[in-house]
Amino acid sequence: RLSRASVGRLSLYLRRLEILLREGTTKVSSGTLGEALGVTDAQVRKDLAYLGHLGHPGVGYAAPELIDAIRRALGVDREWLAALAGVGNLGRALLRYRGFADRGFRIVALFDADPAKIGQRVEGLEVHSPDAMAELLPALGVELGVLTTPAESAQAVADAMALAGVRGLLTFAPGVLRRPAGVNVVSVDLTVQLEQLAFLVQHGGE
Amino acid sequence: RLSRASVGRLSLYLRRLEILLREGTTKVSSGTLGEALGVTDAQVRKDLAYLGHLGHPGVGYAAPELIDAIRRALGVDREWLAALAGVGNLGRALLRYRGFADRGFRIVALFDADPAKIGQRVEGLEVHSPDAMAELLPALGVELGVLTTPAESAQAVADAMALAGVRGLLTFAPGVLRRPAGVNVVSVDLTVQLEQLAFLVQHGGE
Ligand SMILES: NC(=O)c1ccc[n+]([C@@H]2O[C@H](COP(=O)([O-])OP(=O)(O)OC[C@H]3O[C@@H](n4cnc5c(N)ncnc54)[C@H](O)[C@@H]3O)[C@@H](O)[C@H]2O)c1
Ligand SMILES: NC(=O)c1ccc[n+]([C@@H]2O[C@H](COP(=O)([O-])OP(=O)(O)OC[C@H]3O[C@@H](n4cnc5c(N)ncnc54)[C@H](O)[C@@H]3O)[C@@H](O)[C@H]2O)c1
Repeated sequence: RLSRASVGRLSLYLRRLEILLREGTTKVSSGTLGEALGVTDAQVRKDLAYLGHLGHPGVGYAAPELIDAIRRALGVDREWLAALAGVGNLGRALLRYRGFADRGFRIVALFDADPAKIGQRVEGLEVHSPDAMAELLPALGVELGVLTTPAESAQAVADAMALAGVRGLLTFAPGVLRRPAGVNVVSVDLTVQLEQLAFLVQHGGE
Repeated sequence: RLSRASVGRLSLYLRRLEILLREGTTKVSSGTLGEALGVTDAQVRKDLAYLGHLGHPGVGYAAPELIDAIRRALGVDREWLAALAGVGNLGRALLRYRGFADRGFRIVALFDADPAKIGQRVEGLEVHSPDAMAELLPALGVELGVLTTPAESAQAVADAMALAGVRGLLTFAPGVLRRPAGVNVVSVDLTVQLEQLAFLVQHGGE
């Protein structure tokens, strides 16, 4: 089983490999991949061992093959349909971001509790009342939910999405979310990235 | 020297410790900290060894002491002043987010290239033209920059902030940013978190 930390690294190896391949590099060593992320090559080899026997001792990994294996492991070799609840500033910024669709994540349903927003169209999608989740999400085959509501409504929205069949939630709302049974939750706190930056600046950087 | 991955873990240990302390736990083992993040206790001990001799073999770490040491190492025991460029959807969501100020990160200057936005006030701050950076940032003592501009203007804005004395940049703009000399860059791609979620859902979760 891979830990969350290893999964996060797989995503970063994937981006590194895609840049290297674009630059014409087809063979890559665990050292090259590790250097970019600040991990030892032993850690890289351990992470990649999860994908099966891809590397050749002394020669390294074939970049195209490794890219395909990581995409399969991460499940980004297919499309994921998502619903977004809380069509405010952050919700709108996520809706406009092309990076999600490029990796196969499509937001196909919008929900908001503000009567003034219900019925409007944002980035081509109609905003529905949260009451419509139970009917709409199974009909569309939505598996993921993105929560950009205020903290106080996040739990109720998470539970409603879980009841409607959603199997994974990405939440931006601060505070601890009780994980609905059978649903995976990843929470984002952008302060973590600011702390990383503060550390680098404080210690004179890389 | 700590790798980016270890620094990211320090932030997550910090949040875990703060929750445990609020619940009344004062002694914590490396196993307890590691479990929450999916890392081995050997990795936790290695990360924390950077902070000095805090743990007592067999007894664990004193939570309050460890919290202080992590805050000092991350540089969040002090205030950081930041400037934000690109006051659009994402910029506004970041401005309203209380999580930053709670950790000592204060956004004190706003910049946007849209003439219709320059001179307006957003969340109590006046929006300036990017031309005003060279004068304003040193005068305010701003050390960090947050980039929420479109991808095509990110490099120019990063270089202008670097010239004005900024020492660290948090960028959301897609694409690779050339690191201005002497400046640290952390880039955020929220697709990485969605991939983490897809992995958990695909493999039946935790
Ligand atoms: N984790 C981070 O790093 C980070 C960064 C920025 C913002 N945030 C968080 O993201 C959330 C959104 O921020 P924002 O600036 O976009 O806020 P916003 O006020 O602009 O948007 C919130 C939206 O949620 C809607 N809403 C309220 N209750 C709802 C419910 N029960 N069901 C569906 N929709 C509901 C509101 O009508 C509004 O449209 C906040 O919780 C904020 O704290 C987190
Ligand atoms: N990394 C991620 O996960 C992620 C997620 C969402 C959005 N984004 C990115 O964040 C950025 C902002 O997204 P948004 O939805 O808020 O866009 P937006 O269009 O709402 O906001 C962009 C703002 O930047 C301003 N701007 C343009 N050129 C500028 C310049 N030279 N100097 C200063 N300001 C300038 C515009 O006037 C506008 O106000 C985009 O690059 C987007 O791709 C990244």
